Amino acid sequence: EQPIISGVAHDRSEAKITVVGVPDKVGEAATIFRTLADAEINIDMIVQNVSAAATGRTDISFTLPTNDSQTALTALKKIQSQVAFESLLYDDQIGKVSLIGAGMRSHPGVTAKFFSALADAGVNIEMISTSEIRISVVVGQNEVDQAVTAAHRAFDLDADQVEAVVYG
Amino acid sequence: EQPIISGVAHDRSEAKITVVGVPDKVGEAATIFRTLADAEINIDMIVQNVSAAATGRTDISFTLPTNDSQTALTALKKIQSQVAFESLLYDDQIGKVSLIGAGMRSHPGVTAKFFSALADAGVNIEMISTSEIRISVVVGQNEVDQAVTAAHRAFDLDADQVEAVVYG
Ligand SMILES: C[C@@H](O)[C@H](N)C(=O)O
Ligand SMILES: C[C@@H](O)[C@H](N)C(=O)O
Repeated sequence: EQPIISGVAHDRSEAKITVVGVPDKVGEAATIFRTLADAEINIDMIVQNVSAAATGRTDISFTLPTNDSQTALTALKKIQSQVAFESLLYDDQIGKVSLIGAGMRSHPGVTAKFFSALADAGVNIEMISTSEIRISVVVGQNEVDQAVTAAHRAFDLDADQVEAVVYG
Repeated sequence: EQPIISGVAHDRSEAKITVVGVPDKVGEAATIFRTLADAEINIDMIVQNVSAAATGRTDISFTLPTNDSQTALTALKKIQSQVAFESLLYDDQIGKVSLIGAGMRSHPGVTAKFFSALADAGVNIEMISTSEIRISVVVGQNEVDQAVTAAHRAFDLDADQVEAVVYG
């Protein structure tokens, strides 16, 4: 059956924080996100990849409203010794671009086409997080327009399908 | 408004592949996923975190049906020099556990509660990928039951809400 591509969403209102070098031990992510919840930070995308065998550490990145960044960073610094992470990275020059659809797991060509469209437009992919209905990438904020246009064209989407899901 | 937690899904049928040390340059992810699509590999969760400033490299992990693993690994080895990644990691002892709901972005306490429940059950979180409607973690395959039970209890879900979305 055909995958359904319903639109492209983009968001320039977010920043990204990376907690670098988190020991890969039970309870570390819980401490980080309890701290952020207590500070009432709205978290959007969370990405954590596997830890490096050599170091036993991994990074945990998340996006959040740019306006909440200082509060989040302050809260995280307070738990630096408890969690024993190495450092915090902050980047408010990001944009999030998402391809929205259904049935994408059984259509790997959709992911390939989206990433190829971005590459052909010269857009570098900084982070990737996917589900069966949404492929989200973080790119440079000044590359959002090229990314959205490229995805729009690759999947023959009308402008209103792009606009309508701008905060989807 | 209250977040809606509709259920917990789990999946033991997948394996995870990590493409380690991918140069953070335009087009690398496209090459990897075009190769996998050409090999007809169904890809589920893709996770890529930010590259390390020191190395200019990052890792790209994805989950796939365990049965497709050899085909995927063979296809990726063929593009190792083209992509210039460092190595491939393979792990077929994983399970995916997902908390499914709505409105989770504006309720950071939900994420904190899920991760705390896993931690209290002694479950280590190997990978994280989220959207507004789903928080997915990869854990050890032999920890799936503890993880599902812990989430079930933390959110007062009935057994049928857990079972009903087992492949969600
Ligand atoms: C790194 C972090 O996710 C850790 N593995 C934990 O379970 O909390
Ligand atoms: C690492 C990989 O995602 C690369 N940044 C790309 O755009 O393809």
